[in-house]
Amino acid sequence: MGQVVAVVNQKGGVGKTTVTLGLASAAMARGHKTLVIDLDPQGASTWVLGGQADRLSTSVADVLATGKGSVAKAAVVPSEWSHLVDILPSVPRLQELEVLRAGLEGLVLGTKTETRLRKAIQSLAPHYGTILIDCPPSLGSLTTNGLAAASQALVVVEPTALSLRGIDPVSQLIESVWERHNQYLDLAGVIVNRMPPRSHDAAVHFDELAARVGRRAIWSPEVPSRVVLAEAAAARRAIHQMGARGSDVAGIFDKLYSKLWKLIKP
Amino acid sequence: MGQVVAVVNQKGGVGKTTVTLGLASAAMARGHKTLVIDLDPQGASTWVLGGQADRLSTSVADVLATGKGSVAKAAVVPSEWSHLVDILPSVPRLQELEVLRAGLEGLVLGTKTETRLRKAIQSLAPHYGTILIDCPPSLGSLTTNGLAAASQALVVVEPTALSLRGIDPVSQLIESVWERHNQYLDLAGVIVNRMPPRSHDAAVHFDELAARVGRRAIWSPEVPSRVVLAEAAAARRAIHQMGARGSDVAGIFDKLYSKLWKLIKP
Ligand SMILES: Nc1ncnc2c1ncn2[C@@H]1O[C@H](COP(=O)(O)OP(=O)(O)OP(=O)(O)O)[C@@H](O)[C@H]1O
Ligand SMILES: Nc1ncnc2c1ncn2[C@@H]1O[C@H](COP(=O)(O)OP(=O)(O)OP(=O)(O)O)[C@@H](O)[C@H]1O
Ligand SMILES: [Mg+2]
Ligand SMILES: [Mg+2]
Repeated sequence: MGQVVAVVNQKGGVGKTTVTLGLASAAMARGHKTLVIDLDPQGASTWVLGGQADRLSTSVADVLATGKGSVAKAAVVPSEWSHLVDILPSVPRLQELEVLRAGLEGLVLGTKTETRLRKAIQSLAPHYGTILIDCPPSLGSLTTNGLAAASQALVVVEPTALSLRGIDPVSQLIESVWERHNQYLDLAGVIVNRMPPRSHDAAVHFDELAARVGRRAIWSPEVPSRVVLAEAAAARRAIHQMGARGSDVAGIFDKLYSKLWKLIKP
Repeated sequence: MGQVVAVVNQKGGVGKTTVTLGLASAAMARGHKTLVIDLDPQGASTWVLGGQADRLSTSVADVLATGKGSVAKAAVVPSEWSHLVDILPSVPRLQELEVLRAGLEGLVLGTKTETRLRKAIQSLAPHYGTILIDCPPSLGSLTTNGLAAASQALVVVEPTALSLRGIDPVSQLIESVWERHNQYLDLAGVIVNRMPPRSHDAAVHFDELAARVGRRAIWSPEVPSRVVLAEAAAARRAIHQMGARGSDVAGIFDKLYSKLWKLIKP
């Protein structure tokens, strides 16, 4: 399932959802059929894409509880953006499946719980050019399922000290999933989000980030801090649907998506 | 324990840690003895305040596991900032205590687990003018312990749609804790953080926020987006220790702290 991409960082608010949606918007603009899987119980991408948590009959929670392809098929719904973008939506009770990766997880879900998402999406994966998984701010069983299902991991960071602290634990989880479940998994790269206009601090953190992951792992261009991205979410629209105000940021996501597409295209 | 303040929002990255530390910095500048309790397994405030997770013999995880005052007393350490600011530090294994508030929690921790922090800090509380609790981006048993121990809850928000979605679940948890555990708990107010320089979107969300929580619940001044706040964290310093560059933001936290102090002073 080479087209499955997990968007991760256990640090809150770095822009996992914003980057997932920006890439989905760019995919849509290129005419690629895309699935967004929302693995965050807080359901932000579900909300922006127009999934309605309370009215949903089946969700990703049911998929993780059963591991069944038929459940995944029933849970996927079209987004409000376009026929090109579907969602596998989140609901609040997904939080119940975010238990420890060891110990309790076995009690609640039984064994082999970390590969349930992967099993469940195998039959629907061929219908999509791109599958993006929006992960929650944690490194528990939800993000682990996302990484076990993916062939590429994208780590989103902000150029600040508090955000960069998250990099090592994420890399360790990626290695651990690679060893235990999924030797197709690659760390595709690091996307820098919420880059401030100009700042000594951002430059310092960029260098520190480059020192930690290697300059080549950091994708260019960075995504700047732009209020239009928050406005697009508020309007529940794709950044490519925000007209002239959104066009420079949409262009940035086009470049990032082109880079991603080279890695995941068949 | 009228001086205990929980800083909450399950949405990631809104600035819970930044606001907790800004208020602690203002308390220090006023000469108030302050304790910061780090309830986030990712330990950002522990890190900034100079707690070293791997070398710590006892932490807030032990406090929550035992509910004992003697353990809390042993776990509290002075910060690197000043003799006026102490920390009850976090460690990564605190994540194991972040289980469901019902069901599994009983299995792992036994009953009455939500008031363990409160019990454990009762004897050390009188030593501090102010006690600030930095909560994680979730509404599980860690944040619940924080709210059950507090007399004031401060909700930190960003003026964006994705951040404001978090307000209703937080208010519901505060009400639930009030009913079940702690009738001293008040929603002190909402602190708006990462206010962009000027933006139609921020103005719209400000009005929406005011409509939801009431204009009087929103504290003034807002905390602007200022790179010096991220720099202070990177330098592991208080905002009041950042010299002239940090003085306008330090002044903002002085005003917010004055407002808080009126509510919590004996
Ligand atoms: N480049 C940007 N410019 C301006 N605002 C942004 C940018 N990226 C994200 N935001 C805003 O910052 C907030 C946090 O972003 P987002 O929710 O995408 O992060 P996240 O990593 O998914 O958070 P969580 O950990 O809670 O899932 C949102 O309100 C979003 O609209
Ligand atoms: N007003 C501000 N101006 C500039 N940067 C800020 C501001 N507030 C927070 N930040 C930066 O934004 C990032 C997120 O802030 P912070 O970690 O305080 O949020 P949080 O709510 O505690 O996140 P989490 O949910 O992960 O605990 C950090 O890198 C921080 O340094
Ligand atoms: Mg998100
Ligand atoms: Mg924090």
